[in-house]
Amino acid sequence: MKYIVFGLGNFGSSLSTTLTAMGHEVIGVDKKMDKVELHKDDITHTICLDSTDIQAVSSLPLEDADAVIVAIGEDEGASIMTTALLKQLHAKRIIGRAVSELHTTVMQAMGVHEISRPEQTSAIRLAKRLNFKGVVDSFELSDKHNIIELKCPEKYVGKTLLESEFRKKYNITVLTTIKPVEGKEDGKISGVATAETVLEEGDTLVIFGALDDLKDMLDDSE
Amino acid sequence: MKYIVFGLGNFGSSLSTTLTAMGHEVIGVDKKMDKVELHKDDITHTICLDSTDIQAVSSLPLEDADAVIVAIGEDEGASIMTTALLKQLHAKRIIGRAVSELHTTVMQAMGVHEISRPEQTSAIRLAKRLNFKGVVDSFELSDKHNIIELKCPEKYVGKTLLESEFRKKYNITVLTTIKPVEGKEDGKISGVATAETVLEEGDTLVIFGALDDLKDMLDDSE
Ligand SMILES: Nc1ncnc2c1ncn2[C@@H]1O[C@H](COP(=O)(O)OP(=O)(O)OP(=O)(O)O)[C@@H](O)[C@H]1O
Ligand SMILES: Nc1ncnc2c1ncn2[C@@H]1O[C@H](COP(=O)(O)OP(=O)(O)OP(=O)(O)O)[C@@H](O)[C@H]1O
Repeated sequence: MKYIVFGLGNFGSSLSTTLTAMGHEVIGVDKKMDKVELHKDDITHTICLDSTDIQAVSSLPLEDADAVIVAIGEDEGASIMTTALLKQLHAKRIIGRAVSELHTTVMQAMGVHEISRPEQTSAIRLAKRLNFKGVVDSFELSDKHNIIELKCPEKYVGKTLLESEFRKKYNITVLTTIKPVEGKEDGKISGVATAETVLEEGDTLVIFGALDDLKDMLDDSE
Repeated sequence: MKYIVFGLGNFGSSLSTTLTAMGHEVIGVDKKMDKVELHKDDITHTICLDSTDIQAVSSLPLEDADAVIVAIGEDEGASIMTTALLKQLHAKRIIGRAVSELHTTVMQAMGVHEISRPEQTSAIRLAKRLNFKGVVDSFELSDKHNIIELKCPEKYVGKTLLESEFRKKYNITVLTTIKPVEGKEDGKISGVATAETVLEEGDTLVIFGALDDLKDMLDDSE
């Protein structure tokens, strides 16, 4: 596929280099020469131009692009101006990036509905992970692996370990479950978990895995 | 839970306000008074201080915090300095944020392994969505709803519509499937889809739904 990315900041350059590595043809545009120089080896084509200049933008092969992405963030004026020009020049599919609420509203009013909000989206995901009451405790076994104690998420209650597919889906291992004990603060450890172990409501699961895999499981279990 | 967030830029302020809205006690810190003023109504407590100043940082209730988040992005020096101080003052759990590879490497070397990279993470997710070859075409029915034509993802091949749970999981409707026809560019539309319709390899699914729900389904089907 063919893409044109306007703005080679952190978001725009990551997007351009990832798409290029996936085999797509990407034109990366930035008004700053140093940005163009910095990324030119990792993006199919890089061009130094000001995307708020209609002459410059209309010199790009917009009709051939499957999508154009406006990756300018902080400079809201330039982001909005560039988007307006691309609308005017009939770009097929425009993907925007917005920082503030106002920025988002203006983009939507211009008919751009695919809007990326990297900072907000990542912050909300992190807040959800932090909020996840289930994680009772967490020990770092090494800098990449953790053992976490997690209240059994609703979606797994009543399933056997095999049915929960922790190993298959996330490459994590449930070591054991801790069953709550009436009137005591600490629960009772129920021995080495097996494929047939049934997870019950209120159980604390003791899970070992790589940090990223544990995070994926936590994200999916909300 | 109690959190301290250093840096109230877009990421830090979104994180602080989201956690506050979820009922947590958040102290939001920024060296710029205007940032503190801007967000003070949405965050439990806001304080104007320089997080690279050990006196200032040690005046914060670090021992009570379940986690401290260094949300400073572009100013890598300040981000790294703040992290070093928090390590020195024995903060229980430090979550960092990094922009460049070098920044990430230094944070990891300091023992911080929960690192958020908003711009890169969002860029990679967007690249994966753009890369998803399945989306053949997409029509905007309204500014929030689309009809997309999508090559049947592997995970649904052989399932009936009911088994695929599109409605249940994503609130999207499969209108019909297009079966490929030998030697022809356009396939054959197979009538109105029902719960019993079986999805086969090579089918193009025509799906209607809200943009966000369609995106979730696409993300999950990779
Ligand atoms: N009019 C323009 N034409 C071309 N490139 C532009 C224009 N305005 C800004 N840029 C480029 O877009 C890139 C990102 O823009 P900006 O600094 O506004 O956003 P940012 O939020 O800091 O980006 P990121 O978070 O992705 O690093 C910069 O490299 C900048 O040079
Ligand atoms: N030493 C410091 N002490 C306290 N706050 C700081 C310090 N250095 C930077 N900040 C604050 O951190 C916030 C975000 O920092 P910065 O601008 O470096 O990152 P950014 O990448 O632009 O952030 P974002 O993408 O979240 O908007 C700013 O509001 C800034 O005032």
